[in-house]
Amino acid sequence: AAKIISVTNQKGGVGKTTTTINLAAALSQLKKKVLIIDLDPQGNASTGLGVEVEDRELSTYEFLVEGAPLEKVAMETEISGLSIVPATIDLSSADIDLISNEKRSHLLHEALRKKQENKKKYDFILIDCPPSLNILTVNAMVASHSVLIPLQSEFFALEGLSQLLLTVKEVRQTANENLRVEGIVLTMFDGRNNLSKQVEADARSNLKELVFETIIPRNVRVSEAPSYSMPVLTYDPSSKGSKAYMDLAKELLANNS
Amino acid sequence: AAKIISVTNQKGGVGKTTTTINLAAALSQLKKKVLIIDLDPQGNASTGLGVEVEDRELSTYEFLVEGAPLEKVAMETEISGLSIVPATIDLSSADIDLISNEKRSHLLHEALRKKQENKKKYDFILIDCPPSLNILTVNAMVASHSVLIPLQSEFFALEGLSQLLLTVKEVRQTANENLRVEGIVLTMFDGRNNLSKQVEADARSNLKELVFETIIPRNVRVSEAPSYSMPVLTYDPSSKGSKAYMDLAKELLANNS
Ligand SMILES: Nc1ncnc2c1ncn2[C@@H]1O[C@H](COP(=O)(O)OP(=O)(O)OP(=O)(O)O)[C@@H](O)[C@H]1O
Ligand SMILES: Nc1ncnc2c1ncn2[C@@H]1O[C@H](COP(=O)(O)OP(=O)(O)OP(=O)(O)O)[C@@H](O)[C@H]1O
Ligand SMILES: [Mg+2]
Ligand SMILES: [Mg+2]
Repeated sequence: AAKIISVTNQKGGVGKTTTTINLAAALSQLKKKVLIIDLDPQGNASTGLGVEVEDRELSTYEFLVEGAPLEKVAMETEISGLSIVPATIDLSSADIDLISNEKRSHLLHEALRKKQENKKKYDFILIDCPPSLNILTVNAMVASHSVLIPLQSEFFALEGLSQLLLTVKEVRQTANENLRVEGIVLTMFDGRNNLSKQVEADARSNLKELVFETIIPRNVRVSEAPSYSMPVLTYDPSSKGSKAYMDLAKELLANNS
Repeated sequence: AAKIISVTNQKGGVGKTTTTINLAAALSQLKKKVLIIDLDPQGNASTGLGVEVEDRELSTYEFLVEGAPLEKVAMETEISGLSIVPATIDLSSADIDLISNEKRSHLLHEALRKKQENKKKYDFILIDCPPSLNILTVNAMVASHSVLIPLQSEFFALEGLSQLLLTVKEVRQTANENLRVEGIVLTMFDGRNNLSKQVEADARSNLKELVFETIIPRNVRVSEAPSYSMPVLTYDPSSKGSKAYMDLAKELLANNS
């Protein structure tokens, strides 16, 4: 059955969406069946894979809040082997809509368990989380086997990491005892810049084997790709960004074999 | 009395905190009295100005939710003329804590109006918002005269702008008829990169005079400064980043004279 991974960090702009899209694309090139669940009301993962807003009649909101079945909300993308449940702005009212629902933290977990054969269709389900530790991110953590944490190689990004690891621990103790950290991946790394090297040194000495060997470099082709509605692996397969995300996919598979 | 400006954009990592800290520092160098209200549970603006977590006994949470007076929660910083109301993680439960409070969107507005003489002490109050359109950001907009929107020169950042302008309009129609857009400032701009130039061209043709003339360049000294707990204007006054934020402060003053 599918391995479910939340891509999460409450710090904004650290590369959550970029990592979700490109790791998923790399895994599908390695012949894995992948589903992305876009859990961010901004819908960047949906846009980055070419799903126009007008084509998102059924979305994560209907899946999470209204109980629409997975086979109805999941859409194929231009990338073979990669599907997505797109997001709309409707998700931003989930906090308010779900406040009186006792099981509000478990809705995604329940929705994914409804029909076992759905999960069998995929090898990996990656959940792109919004930049906050709100009810949507908690839903993702409760539904997941693990969390994959993009860590931007900058000062403010390191500051929020301990709070995030604390939240993971709390969710493990209260709602999902299997939840563990899949790994922390350094993103937008610039080897010429002392700050990047300092963040790497700090992360590896404090977090040791939690940090992936693979580092994602800052690479302009990565930030250009979404404007062409494609992963960087399609936009520019020979770029440093593509190679790094392929390395990350291989490392993830090796860690899970 | 003080002009109150929310620095806001629900897209993460676009330079909200960096703009709040450095614009405030530049305004205080121009002999303006400035107060920053850190409304982000991450507390990056507080950290970036050297307020240690253990020194935040009274914070924005007490000011907003428990009615603590402004003169008790505002702290001086190392920068003369610049004070801050620091943030703690307690703010992240504001969504839940305030759900049953009828006036939950107006708490910051009420808190700032309590003692008129408090607002007289400052020329500008800048509010650093979290990366979401939640109750904290709505509180900021209801309490403000205007919103200042950092726009990262990247594809995903442009996507969220129309939703943000829509929210500003909604707040103006339902809760704060004076709310207007102070301006949109391009951040992390890299002149060698087509994407940056494309975003600038799009922004200026669609949003015309809403876009500040001043552009903030991507400048490594800007991202190094917070690790020394100081604004870039103190860390490296001759850097491109410092000059740009000083230009922004002067343009803001010119627009308001
Ligand atoms: N390796 C990279 N090299 C260059 N640019 C990158 C890289 N990774 C991400 N970016 C760019 O940085 C910006 C932030 O990345 P992204 O939107 O993926 O972060 P996020 O964590 O999902 O943001 P949010 O918190 O808003 O959800 C985007 O414009 C993206 O294109
Ligand atoms: N002009 C710039 N040049 C280089 N780096 C910058 C610049 N502006 C901001 N940064 C860096 O980019 C990162 C994101 O900026 P910042 O944290 O201010 O964004 P934010 O919008 O406040 O993020 P969040 O959504 O998490 O609140 C930080 O590490 C910051 O140091
Ligand atoms: Mg994202
Ligand atoms: Mg910030």
